[in-house]
Amino acid sequence: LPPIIAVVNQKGGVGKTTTAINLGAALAEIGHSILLVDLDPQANSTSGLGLDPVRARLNVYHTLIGEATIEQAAVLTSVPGMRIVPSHIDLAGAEIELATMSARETRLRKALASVPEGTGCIIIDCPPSLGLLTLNALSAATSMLIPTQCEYFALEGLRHLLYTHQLVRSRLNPNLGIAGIVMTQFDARTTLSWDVLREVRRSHPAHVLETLIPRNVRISEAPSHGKSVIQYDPSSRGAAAYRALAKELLER
Amino acid sequence: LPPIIAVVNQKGGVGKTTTAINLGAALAEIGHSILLVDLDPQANSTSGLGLDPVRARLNVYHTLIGEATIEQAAVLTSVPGMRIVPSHIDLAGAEIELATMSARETRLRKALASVPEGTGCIIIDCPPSLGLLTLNALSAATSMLIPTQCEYFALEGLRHLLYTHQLVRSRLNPNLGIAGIVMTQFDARTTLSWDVLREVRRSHPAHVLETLIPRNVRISEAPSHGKSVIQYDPSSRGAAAYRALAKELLER
Ligand SMILES: Nc1ncnc2c1ncn2[C@@H]1O[C@H](COP(=O)(O)OP(=O)(O)OP(=O)(O)O)[C@@H](O)[C@H]1O
Ligand SMILES: Nc1ncnc2c1ncn2[C@@H]1O[C@H](COP(=O)(O)OP(=O)(O)OP(=O)(O)O)[C@@H](O)[C@H]1O
Ligand SMILES: [Mg+2]
Ligand SMILES: [Mg+2]
Repeated sequence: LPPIIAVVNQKGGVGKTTTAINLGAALAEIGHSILLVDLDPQANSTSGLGLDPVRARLNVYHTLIGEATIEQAAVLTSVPGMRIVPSHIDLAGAEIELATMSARETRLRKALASVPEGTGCIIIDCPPSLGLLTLNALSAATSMLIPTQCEYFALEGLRHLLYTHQLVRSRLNPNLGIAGIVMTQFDARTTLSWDVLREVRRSHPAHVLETLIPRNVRISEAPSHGKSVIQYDPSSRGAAAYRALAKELLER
Repeated sequence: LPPIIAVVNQKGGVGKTTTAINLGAALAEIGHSILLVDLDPQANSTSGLGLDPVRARLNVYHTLIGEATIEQAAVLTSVPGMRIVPSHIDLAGAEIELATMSARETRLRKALASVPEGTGCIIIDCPPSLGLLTLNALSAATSMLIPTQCEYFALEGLRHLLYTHQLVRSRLNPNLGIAGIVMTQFDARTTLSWDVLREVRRSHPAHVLETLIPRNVRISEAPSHGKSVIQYDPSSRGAAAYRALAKELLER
């Protein structure tokens, strides 16, 4: 089974979708076959890669309730070597529906037990919560990648997320590791960014990754063109940072 | 009953907490008595005003399950004239618990039927989702205030949020109005900010507010000192923008 990385943080806007798309694209660029799973009802990974969530015949909801396989729901994206299982707005209702089902936390793990032949890595984009959808991702994953902004509120949530990691390991998935904490939207001109970076390096030295993702407008422009930043502006600081992140994760 | 404003957007990181705290502080500065309700399990409004979510004896969860009144749970904040009903991490579990209760969407409305004497305005900070906690806020509110970033992904979610407004009006709360859409983290140096602003003004002309909240590092520094930006740096562009927002909302 290929590695499964859950990109997770209950804090909103920290760069989960941006990291899922661009890390996936950086890994695909060096030859890995990537499957992205969009588990967020906002379907930002889906639309950020140029797909219309409304028009997808099958989506991740169908795989959670067992009406479709991952292979059937996965579609090609604008990034060579990267497929996606799209999301849909109706997934928001699934959380309340899943709450009443059996094996409600492990449905995605079951679905990912069989994936398209030759898949090298699976990346799951999670919604900004620790509800049932995210628990499904953490049950299925081999490791969690935690993007976090260099901001005070983002710092607050890290302790609780690492506590949740322990809970999931003891109850749902003893194999769940931590791929790392990646600092995103880093603005070297502000003392706040440096203060938060120093604090994260002090309190979580074993988990924080060396690669810093800078605040770079090309990163936030790319999704409106349905592309990763690697395709949209290959020579940008944003593309370089996500290539460095891919390399650092492969080496760990 | 005083006006109740739900600060809501399922997109994460758009400035819901920042707007709830600083709009509240700007209204308190001109003499209104403000009650802030922190309905987000991340408890960022609570910690951003210098309170420790873990140490609060009572919190919003107790008011939702009827074990405490709003009056009993409300505490003073560092902002003169502003009280808060604090949140707690355990609120995350409440959503699954609420799903099995009767009148699960209208528990907060019931609790807010009696508030401390002299309360001029109630502001509810919502989590980044459209689940049961947010539905409780929308059932209780007289209007919704929608902060949105000048970014592509934030633009995507607006249509769905306005559709949700129609649903809530037809099923739960016919009086729910729209206080407005406020553009936050506006960076005049990027064409993306101007493109998104033009698009929002074109597609939602009746709802988008004139006041633009600029990206201003003093705004993101203030919560680490437990203060609103109005207290932390009263002469900053961030403080001026939230005062202008308060004035514009009072005039509408
Ligand atoms: N390094 C960066 N430089 C500039 N903009 C960025 C960067 N990373 C993310 N952004 C922008 O910031 C916003 C938030 O990022 P993103 O949507 O990826 O976060 P998220 O954690 O997935 O949010 P949510 O919690 O809503 O799922 C997006 O508009 C994105 O384009
Ligand atoms: N105008 C601004 N200028 C600079 N920083 C800002 C501004 N508005 C918000 N921020 C910062 O951006 C981050 C996101 O804002 P905030 O946490 O208020 O959003 P939110 O919508 O409440 O997030 P969540 O979806 O997690 O609840 C915070 O770290 C905040 O300090
Ligand atoms: Mg996202
Ligand atoms: Mg918030």
